[in-house]
Amino acid sequence: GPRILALLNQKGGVGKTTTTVNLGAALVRRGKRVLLIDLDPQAHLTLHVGVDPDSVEHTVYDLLTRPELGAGEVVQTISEQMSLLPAEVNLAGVETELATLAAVGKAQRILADKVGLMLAGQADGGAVSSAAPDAQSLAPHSYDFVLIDCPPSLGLLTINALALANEVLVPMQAHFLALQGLSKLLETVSLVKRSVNPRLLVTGIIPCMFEGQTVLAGEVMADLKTFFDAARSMDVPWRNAVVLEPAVRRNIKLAECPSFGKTIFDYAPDSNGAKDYLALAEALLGMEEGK
Amino acid sequence: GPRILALLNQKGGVGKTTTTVNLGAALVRRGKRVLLIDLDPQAHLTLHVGVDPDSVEHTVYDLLTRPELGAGEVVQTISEQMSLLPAEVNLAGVETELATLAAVGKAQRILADKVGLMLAGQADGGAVSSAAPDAQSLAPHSYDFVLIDCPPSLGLLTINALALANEVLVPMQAHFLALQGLSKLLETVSLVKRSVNPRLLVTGIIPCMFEGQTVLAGEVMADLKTFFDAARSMDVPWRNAVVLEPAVRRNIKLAECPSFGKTIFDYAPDSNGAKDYLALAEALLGMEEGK
Ligand SMILES: Nc1ncnc2c1ncn2[C@@H]1O[C@H](COP(=O)(O)OP(=O)(O)OP(=O)(O)O)[C@@H](O)[C@H]1O
Ligand SMILES: Nc1ncnc2c1ncn2[C@@H]1O[C@H](COP(=O)(O)OP(=O)(O)OP(=O)(O)O)[C@@H](O)[C@H]1O
Ligand SMILES: [Mg+2]
Ligand SMILES: [Mg+2]
Repeated sequence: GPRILALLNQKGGVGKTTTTVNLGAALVRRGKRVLLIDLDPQAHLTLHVGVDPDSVEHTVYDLLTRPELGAGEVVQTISEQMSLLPAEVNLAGVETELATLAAVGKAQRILADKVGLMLAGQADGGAVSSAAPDAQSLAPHSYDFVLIDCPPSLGLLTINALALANEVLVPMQAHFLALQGLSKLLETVSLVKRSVNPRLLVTGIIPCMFEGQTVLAGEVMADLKTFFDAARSMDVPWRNAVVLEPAVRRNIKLAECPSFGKTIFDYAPDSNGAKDYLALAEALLGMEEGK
Repeated sequence: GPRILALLNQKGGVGKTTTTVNLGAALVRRGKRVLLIDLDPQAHLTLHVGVDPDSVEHTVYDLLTRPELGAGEVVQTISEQMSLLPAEVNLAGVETELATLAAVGKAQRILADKVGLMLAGQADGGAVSSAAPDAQSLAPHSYDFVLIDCPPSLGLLTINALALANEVLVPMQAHFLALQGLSKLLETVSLVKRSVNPRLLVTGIIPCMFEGQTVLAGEVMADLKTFFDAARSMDVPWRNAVVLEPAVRRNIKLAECPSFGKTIFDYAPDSNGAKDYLALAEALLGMEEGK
């Protein structure tokens, strides 16, 4: 089956969305079929790939709150190799809406069950698609990669992502305050692994918006390396996690392309942003899942 | 009474905490007495000023969940001119904990009532302070400024901040995705003004991590200016809002000082970060509240 990666970090503005879009686009350039899932009420991933969250018929919000709706009815075709499950603003209320189900432990696997069904080859996701009808033929749901963009929180939406994923990637800024949240993040991964998804592993950290020439970045990277080296002998979901290379350098092109609804490869294919995400995709392809 | 400003933006990582700390410290350098309130479960403001959120006796979490506890018992003295109401990780659960009170509309003014009581001269905040006992003599609760650091969300904690504040400042990155969230933010301010706090006004936007030489920054700033010029004739809480100057430039020193528990003025007083926040404080002092 496909590699399913959750892009996780409860700290805001660290590059989760930018990485989901551009790592996904880089994998497409390497010939892979990629499904992107937007779980953020801000719908920035959706906007970033040129889709208007207010004008799509079904979104992840509908998928989570309407039992009869299947993932196949929500899929939007972005290109021949890239599909999207879009988000919308109403996702902000979904934790409240699902509070009762959550209280009895029945709200954490909704995404995993429905997307799992679609991936397992149920081409209609449980019902005939009324989204882009040609999505069914263009996007046969045999994805090589599924990338899930998480909101900046460790709540129900992120838990749903972790229930579906088999790997976790952590985009991170090499700043002091970013290190503070890492243990809580890993604690959450452990909790979900024990109680919901035994397959879950942390594949690695992706340093984003990296300012390599600063002392601070060097210190944070050294701290991270020490932390993960120490984990090699422990029975923890991050025992084989690495700090991926290369770090994604700060590059204004990456901040500009969302306003055109484009990935960096369509907007500025010769930029450092494009180079770094392509190299990251290579690094990821070189790593066998769970090794 | 003091000017009470909420630092608001549901987008993560835009500089709310960095601005709360360093604008507060700049105001102290201009002779003002400043109270900082940390409303973020990440407790980054608390860490930033050198306080360990796990080792303080009472935090904002206790203030919100224990009816008998007064604000005076939670105040921590940072310096002669600066005090703090610290946060802690447990704040993450406070929306759930207060869900019933919230459902009957009784959870939005908890902070406003208790801090309001303290500011109104109740030196013991309703009970004898057991926090830093000398806080009572050092920090007579006659603050000139109260700055409230909000989490990256528009939930109950942020609503509590808006119920207490009389002014709103919006730290923002001059990036495309940042503009997307602005209307939702202003919508929330309007809602709170109508239903909870009629005094609420948006004083301005603070451009943070500013990359002035980029086309993108110039375009976003132009968009903001157009937006606020158009508001001048409307009956909206941001009708007199401005884009504050100077923008705070990207400066690695600002990212380094949290790791030392220091403000930029103690860590790197000659840096651009210090200059920009001092100039911002001047600009803020020059603006009469609500004008
Ligand atoms: N390498 C980079 N260089 C320059 N700008 C970047 C880079 N990566 C991301 N950005 C910009 O920084 C901002 C934050 O990035 P992004 O939205 O991807 O973070 P996020 O973690 O998804 O945020 P959130 O927590 O709000 O979902 C965006 O405006 C984005 O365009
Ligand atoms: N002008 C600046 N130059 C360089 N780094 C900065 C600047 N302002 C803030 N930072 C760094 O950027 C990161 C995000 O800033 P900060 O934590 O203040 O944002 P925030 O809006 O409070 O985030 P959150 O939404 O998580 O509360 C931090 O690591 C901080 O140290
Ligand atoms: Mg995002
Ligand atoms: Mg903050």
